[in-house]
Amino acid sequence: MRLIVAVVQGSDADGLLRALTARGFRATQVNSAGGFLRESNVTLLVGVQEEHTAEVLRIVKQNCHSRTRFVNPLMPIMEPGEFYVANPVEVQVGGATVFVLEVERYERI
Amino acid sequence: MRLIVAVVQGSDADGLLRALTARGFRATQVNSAGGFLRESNVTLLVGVQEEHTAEVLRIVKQNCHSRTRFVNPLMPIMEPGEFYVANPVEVQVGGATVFVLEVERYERI
Amino acid sequence: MRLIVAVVQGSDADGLLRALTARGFRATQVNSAGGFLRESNVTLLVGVQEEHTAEVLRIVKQNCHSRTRFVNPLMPIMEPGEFYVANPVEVQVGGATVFVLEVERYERI
Ligand SMILES: Nc1ncnc2c1ncn2[C@@H]1O[C@@H]2COP(=O)(O)O[C@H]3[C@@H](O)[C@H](n4cnc5c(N)ncnc54)O[C@@H]3COP(=O)(O)O[C@H]2[C@H]1O
Ligand SMILES: Nc1ncnc2c1ncn2[C@@H]1O[C@@H]2COP(=O)(O)O[C@H]3[C@@H](O)[C@H](n4cnc5c(N)ncnc54)O[C@@H]3COP(=O)(O)O[C@H]2[C@H]1O
Ligand SMILES: Nc1ncnc2c1ncn2[C@@H]1O[C@@H]2COP(=O)(O)O[C@H]3[C@@H](O)[C@H](n4cnc5c(N)ncnc54)O[C@@H]3COP(=O)(O)O[C@H]2[C@H]1O
Repeated sequence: MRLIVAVVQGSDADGLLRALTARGFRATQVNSAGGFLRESNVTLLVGVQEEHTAEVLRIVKQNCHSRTRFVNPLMPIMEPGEFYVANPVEVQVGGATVFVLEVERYERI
Repeated sequence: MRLIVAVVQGSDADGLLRALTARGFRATQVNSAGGFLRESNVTLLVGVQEEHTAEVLRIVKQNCHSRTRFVNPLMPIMEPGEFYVANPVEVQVGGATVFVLEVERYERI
Repeated sequence: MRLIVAVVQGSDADGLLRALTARGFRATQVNSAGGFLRESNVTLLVGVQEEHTAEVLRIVKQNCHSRTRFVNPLMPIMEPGEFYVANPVEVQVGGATVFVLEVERYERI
């Protein structure tokens, strides 16, 4: 048994869940937020038999797309009288960040 | 040290937390939702010494009950003029889905 | 690769995230709640190369502080006519509770 922890963008979460459950996989959705951009995203927990890990990763790849975000960098702390013109910065947010964890014991109660 | 990740139904979460903390166990509650029914549920994180894993699982079994949910299946995409009468479908939602993970290092700061 | 799961107090989360991202670490924030005090806190997921685990723990130590909370104990179930005067109880809430998990496979999609 493996526990797949996948951080995905909110706009991909619904399609990904449909694709996973349509193939009989089970998943739990947790609302989360990025540590850098502080924008809301989704962390999925997907417990699967080890031999299905590769298929789940393939489904994640097919349903999660990387996007470019233009963000205003955090205002630095200014000296009095200093001007600061924020140029939006381009940040590439990937489709998914995935951690596969080994499960020592799995129970359905 | 083990990290127990338990997905339980919202209506069992409060009783389960009381039972765990009454016996001195520590736990953290995360609001989550099922990938299939999209209904809110609760994911508990319970870090325990390895020799207490079985006792925590026993407490989960005693406090989490499986229930039958009647849900309307998702409307299929219809051709014009076609009628669709949704018969509610019976879905059995288990008491808890539990993953026990090995912890390489544990710190209380 | 390691997945660091750190439960921290809400008031430390912002400073900790700034310190982590300023040093190039990546993190995801999940809103959570303590099982005992039922107060909201924050669970951070930080995936790092193994050789950076100690540095991340150092940053957590520098940014998370233990605090004393005065809480009213849960009202015990009373017999009719019995008086109950709740003396607030002092509870020490630590800076952070941290679990380091081994990651079998890591993917950025
Ligand atoms: N310290 C830093 N310095 C410079 N640039 C930084 C940075 N942290 C993040 N970024 C950039 O900003 C994007 C959004 O990061 P955020 O933390 O909001 O949202 C992240 C975070 O919620 C999660 N994530 C990514 N790597 C993670 C890791 N190692 N551990 C935990 N969560 C991670 O996935 C989301 C998307 O990440 P992705 O890497 O595709 O895209 C990241 C990355 O391109
Ligand atoms: N391997 C796993 N990994 C991660 N989370 C897991 C999991 N197995 C169960 N869960 C979590 O536990 C909840 C209850 O699952 P249970 O299997 O008892 O009860 C399930 C099951 O009887 C059924 N079900 C779930 N996925 C299905 C699927 N792909 N096809 C058919 N039936 C499904 O619907 C009930 C509710 O499912 P829902 O997804 O809304 O809610 C799930 C999900 O949040
Ligand atoms: N092994 C573990 N597994 C999962 N999550 C863990 C954990 N240990 C700590 N946590 C998380 O960290 C928060 C702070 O825990 P700490 O031990 O510093 O501070 C704790 C501790 O001093 C005390 N406490 C917790 N559980 C207790 C219990 N069963 N009996 C007596 N005191 C308890 O109350 C404070 C607040 O606890 P609360 O549950 O509200 O909030 C906890 C919980 O969300």
